Amino acid sequence: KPVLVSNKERARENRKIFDKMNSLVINIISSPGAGKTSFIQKVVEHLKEKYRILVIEGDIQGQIDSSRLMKLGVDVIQINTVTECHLDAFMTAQALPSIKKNYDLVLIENVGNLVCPAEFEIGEDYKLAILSTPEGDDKPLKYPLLFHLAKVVVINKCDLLPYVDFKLQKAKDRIKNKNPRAIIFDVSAKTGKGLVRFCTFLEKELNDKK
Amino acid sequence: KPVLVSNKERARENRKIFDKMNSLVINIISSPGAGKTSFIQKVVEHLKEKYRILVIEGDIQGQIDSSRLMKLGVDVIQINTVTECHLDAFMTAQALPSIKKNYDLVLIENVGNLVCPAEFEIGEDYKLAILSTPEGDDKPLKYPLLFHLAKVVVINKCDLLPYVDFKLQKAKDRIKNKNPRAIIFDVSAKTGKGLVRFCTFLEKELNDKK
Ligand SMILES: Nc1nc2c(ncn2[C@@H]2O[C@H](COP(=O)(O)OP(=O)(O)OP(=O)(O)O)[C@@H](O)[C@H]2O)c(=O)[nH]1
Ligand SMILES: Nc1nc2c(ncn2[C@@H]2O[C@H](COP(=O)(O)OP(=O)(O)OP(=O)(O)O)[C@@H](O)[C@H]2O)c(=O)[nH]1
Ligand SMILES: [Mg+2]
Ligand SMILES: [Mg+2]
Ligand SMILES: [Zn+2]
Ligand SMILES: [Zn+2]
Repeated sequence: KPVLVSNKERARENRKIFDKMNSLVINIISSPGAGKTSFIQKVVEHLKEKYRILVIEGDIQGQIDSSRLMKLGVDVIQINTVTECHLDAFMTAQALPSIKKNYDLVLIENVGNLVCPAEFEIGEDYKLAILSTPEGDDKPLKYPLLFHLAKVVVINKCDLLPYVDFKLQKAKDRIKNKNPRAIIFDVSAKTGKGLVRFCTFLEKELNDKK
Repeated sequence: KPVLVSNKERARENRKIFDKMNSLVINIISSPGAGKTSFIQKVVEHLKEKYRILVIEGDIQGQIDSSRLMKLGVDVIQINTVTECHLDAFMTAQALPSIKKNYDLVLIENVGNLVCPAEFEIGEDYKLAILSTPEGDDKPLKYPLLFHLAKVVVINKCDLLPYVDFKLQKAKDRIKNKNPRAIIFDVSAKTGKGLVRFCTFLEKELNDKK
């Protein structure tokens, strides 16, 4: 029976499949080039010995990001969205049949875009936004929906703070203004700064989930 | 008679209005924070004495960018897209009734997004893409449509090259591979480097248009 299912209903179906695996699923969203893949690389390096991790890669075309991650020995599934500027629940569902084992952690890298990916549930536990310092500290004001919905906001490329106009405290205040409960981490995916603190937080979440 | 007009048809209507003014109209597209407003500020500073310039600002909400530009004394019209991640021809048409004089140059700053804005004609002469060095030199491969369609590609934030992984020649080769006729400028909207060369190119275009 060809029933037209809404994105929300499809996301609930995805959620049920992830719940059977008892996985923590995080939807990672940022502008193009803010450092989603670099951040995931660092998190995987920290946690792959202790946890079973799957990365689902959403990109317009190609396998550039998934081949970077495969080099780390982590399981990766690539989804090409072709024309869509975001992953939705139906596209994400395409990855599910190829999941052959139970994962503790599923990291979903969305298409680089600060607008539309925030509007589509895909079955995640929560959204993690990445804001990079070169973009400017006004992004929470100019692209509000993502910062309003994200449970976690990672401020990346903090190694570039001496060279850019980004005011860290101002950015944090603006994020908190949009979303008082947001948990904010400042990191550098290049130098590794801040990754231990983030991974400690993530481990606690993984253990709570069990 | 409420005729359903396609975006292309609406863009053609916009084009006719701009042609009556004999204006050069440029649609400026980039990721969030790549430097569209900063670049426009620099171009306006260079050319506002000699040419009549209008800036049309497309943003999800607010007037942050238009108030930066109004400080330069240039005419600005703000369009808020609310939920849309791009300007289309209908939204752009909303700005037209408030155009009270003939402009030589109309700069349209689109919503920060490397995907959807490239798909919508809005009545422009051409698209100008801005790629900033912190985003990485792989963007022409990962977000190909814009680089394929843009007549001009500006590589911005070249002052940050010593601190980021961006390979300038590699990026240029990738852009040329997607679009052999693309005209590429490397600039820094912060230091002003490369702006004289770009403005000389733009003046020639303005004079050819006359
Ligand atoms: N200086 C600095 N550069 C970084 C950092 N994190 C990532 N980069 C660089 O930023 C560029 C983009 O990084 P990616 O990890 O590919 O970003 P992304 O968000 O995955 O990009 P897309 O998937 O294409 O949207 C690359 O040149 C990285 O080397 C950081 O913390 N500091
Ligand atoms: N280092 C450096 N920073 C720059 C340069 N151009 C712009 N910036 C900074 O980059 C950030 C974003 O610049 P904007 O001009 O607001 O970028 P935008 O593309 O208009 O951003 P949105 O309209 O919000 O998408 C700000 O902090 C600027 O100061 C540059 O050439 N070099
Ligand atoms: Mg990536
Ligand atoms: Mg701007
Ligand atoms: Zn889109
Ligand atoms: Zn969109």
